[in-house]
Amino acid sequence: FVSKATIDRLPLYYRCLNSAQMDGQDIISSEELGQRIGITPEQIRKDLSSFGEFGKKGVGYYVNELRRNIGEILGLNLNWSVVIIGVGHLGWALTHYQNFAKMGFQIKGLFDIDSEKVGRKITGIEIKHLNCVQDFVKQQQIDIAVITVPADNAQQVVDQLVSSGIKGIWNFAPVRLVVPEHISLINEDLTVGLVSLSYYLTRRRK
Amino acid sequence: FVSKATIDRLPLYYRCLNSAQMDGQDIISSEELGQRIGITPEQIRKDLSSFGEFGKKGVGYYVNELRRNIGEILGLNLNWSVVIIGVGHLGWALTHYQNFAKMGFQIKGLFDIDSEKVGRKITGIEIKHLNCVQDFVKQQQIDIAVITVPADNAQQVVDQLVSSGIKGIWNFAPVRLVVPEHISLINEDLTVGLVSLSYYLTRRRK
Ligand SMILES: NC(=O)c1ccc[n+]([C@@H]2O[C@H](COP(=O)([O-])OP(=O)(O)OC[C@H]3O[C@@H](n4cnc5c(N)ncnc54)[C@H](O)[C@@H]3O)[C@@H](O)[C@H]2O)c1
Ligand SMILES: NC(=O)c1ccc[n+]([C@@H]2O[C@H](COP(=O)([O-])OP(=O)(O)OC[C@H]3O[C@@H](n4cnc5c(N)ncnc54)[C@H](O)[C@@H]3O)[C@@H](O)[C@H]2O)c1
Repeated sequence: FVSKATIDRLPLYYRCLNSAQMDGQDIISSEELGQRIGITPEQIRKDLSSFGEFGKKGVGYYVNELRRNIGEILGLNLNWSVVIIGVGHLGWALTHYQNFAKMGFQIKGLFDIDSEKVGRKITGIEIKHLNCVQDFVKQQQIDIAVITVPADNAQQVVDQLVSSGIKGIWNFAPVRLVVPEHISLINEDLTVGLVSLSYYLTRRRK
Repeated sequence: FVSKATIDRLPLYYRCLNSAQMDGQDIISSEELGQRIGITPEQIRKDLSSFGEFGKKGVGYYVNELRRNIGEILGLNLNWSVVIIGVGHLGWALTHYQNFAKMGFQIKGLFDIDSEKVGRKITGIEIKHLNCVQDFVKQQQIDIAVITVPADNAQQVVDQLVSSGIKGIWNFAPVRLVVPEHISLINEDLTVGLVSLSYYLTRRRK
């Protein structure tokens, strides 16, 4: 069993190893890895040991090897297909984010209900009407749907996706979605970062 | 001492109490609060007890009272002023997000270096050139800066903000920023959600 906190740290290790590899670094110690991410070296060694034996005592970790191993644990080598539902301000921004493709997430479809948007192309992908999403997800065997529609419409959109065979949902709408057990759901609450800042700034004032 | 994990859960409690209050609910149990957020009731009771005595045994928590208390712990009643640096795809989306204002975060300024953008107005706020940010932050006593510029430019932007008297930084650029100890820094990595989904979908395949 691996804790959610450990799983959430893996992408940070992966990103750090990415940039170490780009700098041409061959070996990295848990101290340096920790310093670059802001985590103790003990926590790093504990996290990685839940997945196997990596690195050499006294030497550190081989950057290429560890990056490949973590990438495989995370399934980043599997090239996941993604659709974005709701191409408003946030959906538009996420469509343009090039880091998703670099990590193996290919945006294959965009869906909306606004007749002004349907038919337009963004980054070469045509926005389709929501009515087409079920056939599209089935035929293209789409893995993940990103939900960037208003909170009131989110559950109804998700119900349509569930019956289309989607495997995972990444939800940005500030509402608690109900999905069947076989679908993985990640809720993103973008206010958490600002609110945490507010907590830390309040404590400094005192 | 309160752990970061507890602090990160407080905004979820606050949001849940918000919607319970809007539904006209007077009392909520830790069981119901837990069910709505996806956290055990024991964890909720443990979290809240690190801040004081809330709720009545056998009755539950008074929704209005708990919401007000958590809001004060988080400093949400203090009305924080915010500027957004880099009004590209993501900066544009964040500028339009109305939930920030509802939680007491007022966007007071927008800054960019693109001459095509400087001078335009979004949600009634004029985009100013980055050269003006230091005077603006000093004169308006801005609390928080949101960084949505490309990774290569982020550190240089932050250095300008540091000398302007900013108190907190919410960073979206995928790069590790160096800030002095007296400034609170929150790094947001939007790839974490997708990458975690990839991990859970990979495990289901096996
Ligand atoms: N803007 C942000 O930075 C931000 C941040 C955090 C969370 N969110 C949340 O993300 C969601 C989107 O926010 P936004 O600012 O992009 O809103 P928006 O209004 O700009 O975009 C919503 C889009 O969804 C489309 N839509 C509405 N109902 C639909 C349906 N049933 N099926 C398909 N498409 C539908 C609309 O036509 C529109 O294009 C909201 O739930 C919001 O609370 C936004
Ligand atoms: N688009 C997304 O959904 C997304 C998601 C996660 C993280 N990010 C990160 O957020 C940042 C912004 O992404 P984006 O997609 O909005 O990029 P973008 O290129 O659309 O926007 C960047 C904006 O910053 C401005 N800019 C560049 N240098 C500047 C400087 N020195 N001072 C002030 N403004 C400057 C540009 O003129 C542009 O308007 C990037 O670091 C990106 O990696 C974006």
